[in-house]
Amino acid sequence: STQILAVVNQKGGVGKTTTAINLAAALASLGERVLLVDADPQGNASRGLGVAAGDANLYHLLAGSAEVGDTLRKTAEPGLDLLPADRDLVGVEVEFVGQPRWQWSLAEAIAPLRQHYDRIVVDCPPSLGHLTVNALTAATDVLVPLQCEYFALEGVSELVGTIRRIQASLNPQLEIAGVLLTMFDERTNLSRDVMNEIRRHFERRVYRTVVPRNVRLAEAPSHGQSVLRYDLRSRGAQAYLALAREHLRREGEA
Amino acid sequence: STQILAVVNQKGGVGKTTTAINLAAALASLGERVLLVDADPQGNASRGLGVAAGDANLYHLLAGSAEVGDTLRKTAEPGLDLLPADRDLVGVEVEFVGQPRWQWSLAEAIAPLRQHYDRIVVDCPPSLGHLTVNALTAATDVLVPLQCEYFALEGVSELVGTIRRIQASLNPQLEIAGVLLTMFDERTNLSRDVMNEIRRHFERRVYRTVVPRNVRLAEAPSHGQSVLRYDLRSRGAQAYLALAREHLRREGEA
Ligand SMILES: Nc1ncnc2c1ncn2[C@@H]1O[C@H](COP(=O)(O)OP(=O)(O)OP(=O)(O)O)[C@@H](O)[C@H]1O
Ligand SMILES: Nc1ncnc2c1ncn2[C@@H]1O[C@H](COP(=O)(O)OP(=O)(O)OP(=O)(O)O)[C@@H](O)[C@H]1O
Ligand SMILES: [Mg+2]
Ligand SMILES: [Mg+2]
Repeated sequence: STQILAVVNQKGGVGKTTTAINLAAALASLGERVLLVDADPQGNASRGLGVAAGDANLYHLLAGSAEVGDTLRKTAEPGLDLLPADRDLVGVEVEFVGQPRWQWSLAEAIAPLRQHYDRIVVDCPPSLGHLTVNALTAATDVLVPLQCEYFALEGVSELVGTIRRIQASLNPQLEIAGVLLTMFDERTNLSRDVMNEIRRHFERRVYRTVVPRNVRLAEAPSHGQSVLRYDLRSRGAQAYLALAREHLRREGEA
Repeated sequence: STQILAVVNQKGGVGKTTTAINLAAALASLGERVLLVDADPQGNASRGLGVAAGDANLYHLLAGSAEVGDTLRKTAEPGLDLLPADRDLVGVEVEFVGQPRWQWSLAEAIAPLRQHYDRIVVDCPPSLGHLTVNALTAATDVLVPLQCEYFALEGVSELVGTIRRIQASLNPQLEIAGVLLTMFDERTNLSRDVMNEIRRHFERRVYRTVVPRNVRLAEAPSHGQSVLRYDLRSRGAQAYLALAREHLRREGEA
C-alpha cells in the first residue's frame, strides 16, 4: 500500500525541500510512481520543479473549492507528479483554528490519490503548526532531515515530542522512517560531533547515506529541475539516489 | 532615540539568529547599550546566548502575566541584555487571532525599555506570521539577512511586499536599514549570480560587508556565546564587527 512520507523539521533551512524534491525524483527514477505534495505556503518545492504560483493548488483542495484533478501537475521527470502550493496556503493556518477534525484535512484530501501512487512525499514548512500537524496525521512515515549544527540539534527533542503526541492521539501507525544528515561538511569537528550525537540518540534510524554539501543541489531548483535531471553525476544526485535505494532496502527488511 | 531593528526573512536558515546575536554583540562591544529580543518560539537566540527555556519570557510579557523587569536577562557580554523566548510563545500565534490591535502588542510591551537602550534588535521566526508582523510594527528599521541561493532569492519580493503593506497601514516610519549577504561562499557562481541580482535590485541598501561562511559562527552558540566572545579573531567575528561599524556609519550619513 502507498507510503505517505512527511518530510519534517521545524528548524529552517535544513534541507527539507531539497530532500523532498530529490528523494521523490530518485524514487521515481527507480520506477516508483511518486507524488510530491508541497505543504509549504512558501512553495519552494513547487518553484524548484518549475511550477509557478497562481493556479489551483493544495489550498483550494483543502478549502474544498477545487477537485484533486484540477490541482495535480505532471513534472518533466518521468514518474513524478506534483500537488503544488503557493501563498494562498497561509489561509489554512487561520481557517483551521477552531475547526473540528482540522488535523485530518490533508489526509482526507489525498485519500483518493493513494491508489495512483506508490509513494506520496510531503514537503513541510519550518514550523510545527497546522500544516505540519496535517502532514504528520496523514503520513505513514516521517523523514527528518537534520543539518549537523547546534540549533538543528537543539530542536530535535521538541520534534520527537510532537511526533510522539501525534502517534498517541491522532495517528498510531506513524513511524519515523529515518533521520537524514544533510549538508554534511566532513571537514568540521562540529559536524562530526553533532553526527555522533544524533547517531547515539537515533541509532539504526539514522540513514547510512549522508548528503554532502554540493552546490549542484542549490543550483538545480533555479532551473526548475531535480538534481538528477540537472546533474546526475554530481555528488548531490548520487547521494539522493543512494538514499532512495537505502530507503527501499530498509522497507524490504522491516 | 532608540533604534528598534527587526531581523526578518521568512526563508528558513538564512542567518537571522546568527545575525541578531552577533550584530547585537558587536554593537555592544562598540559601546552601545543593546537589548536582543528573541521573538521566535524556537528560542535559538536565547539558547545561543546560554539562556535556558522555562523562565518568565517574552510570552508572559505579551500575555500580561509578567512585568518587563521579570523577563530581562543580562548576558555574559558587557552592554548586551536579552529578552528571551521559548515554546510558550507559540500560544501568541493562536491568541492573537481576532484580537483588536494585536499587531501592537510587542511595540507596547517594549515601549518602557526604549529609554534604557540605544539599540533593540529583534530576532524573528521563518515566517511572515503574527510574531514577525509584531516585530515589523514595533521596529524603526528592518535588516534582511539573505543567503545567496535560489530559494532565498525567490522569497524576497514577498518579503518586500509585506514590509510595504506594514509601512502603508501600520508603521509609516519603518525603513529597510539594509540587506545583508550571509553565509557567502565566493567560490560558487550561484552565490555571485544571486549577489549581483540582489545588488541590482537593492543597490545602496545592500551592506558592503558580506558575512562569509565560517564554522566559528556555527560553533559559538553551542557554547552559549556570541562569536566575538568565542573567537574574536575569526572571519565570522570580524565580519560582524565590520557590519556593526558600517551600520553605525550609514546612520551617521543618513
Ligand atoms: N546538500 C546541499 N548542498 C548544498 N546546498 C544545499 C544542500 N541542501 C540544501 N541546500 C541549499 O540550502 C538551502 C536550504 O535548503 P532547503 O531550502 O531545502 O531547506 P528547508 O529545510 O526546506 O528550508 P525551509 O525551512 O525554509 O523550508 C537552499 O538554498 C538549498 O538549495
Ligand atoms: N556565516 C556562517 N557561517 C557558518 N555557519 C553559519 C553562518 N551563519 C549561520 N550559520 C549557521 O547556519 C545555520 C542557520 O543559521 P541561523 O539559525 O542563524 O538561521 P535562521 O535564519 O535564524 O534560521 P531559522 O529560519 O530556523 O530561524 C545555523 O546552524 C548557524 O549556526
Ligand atoms: Mg523548504
Ligand atoms: Mg533563527
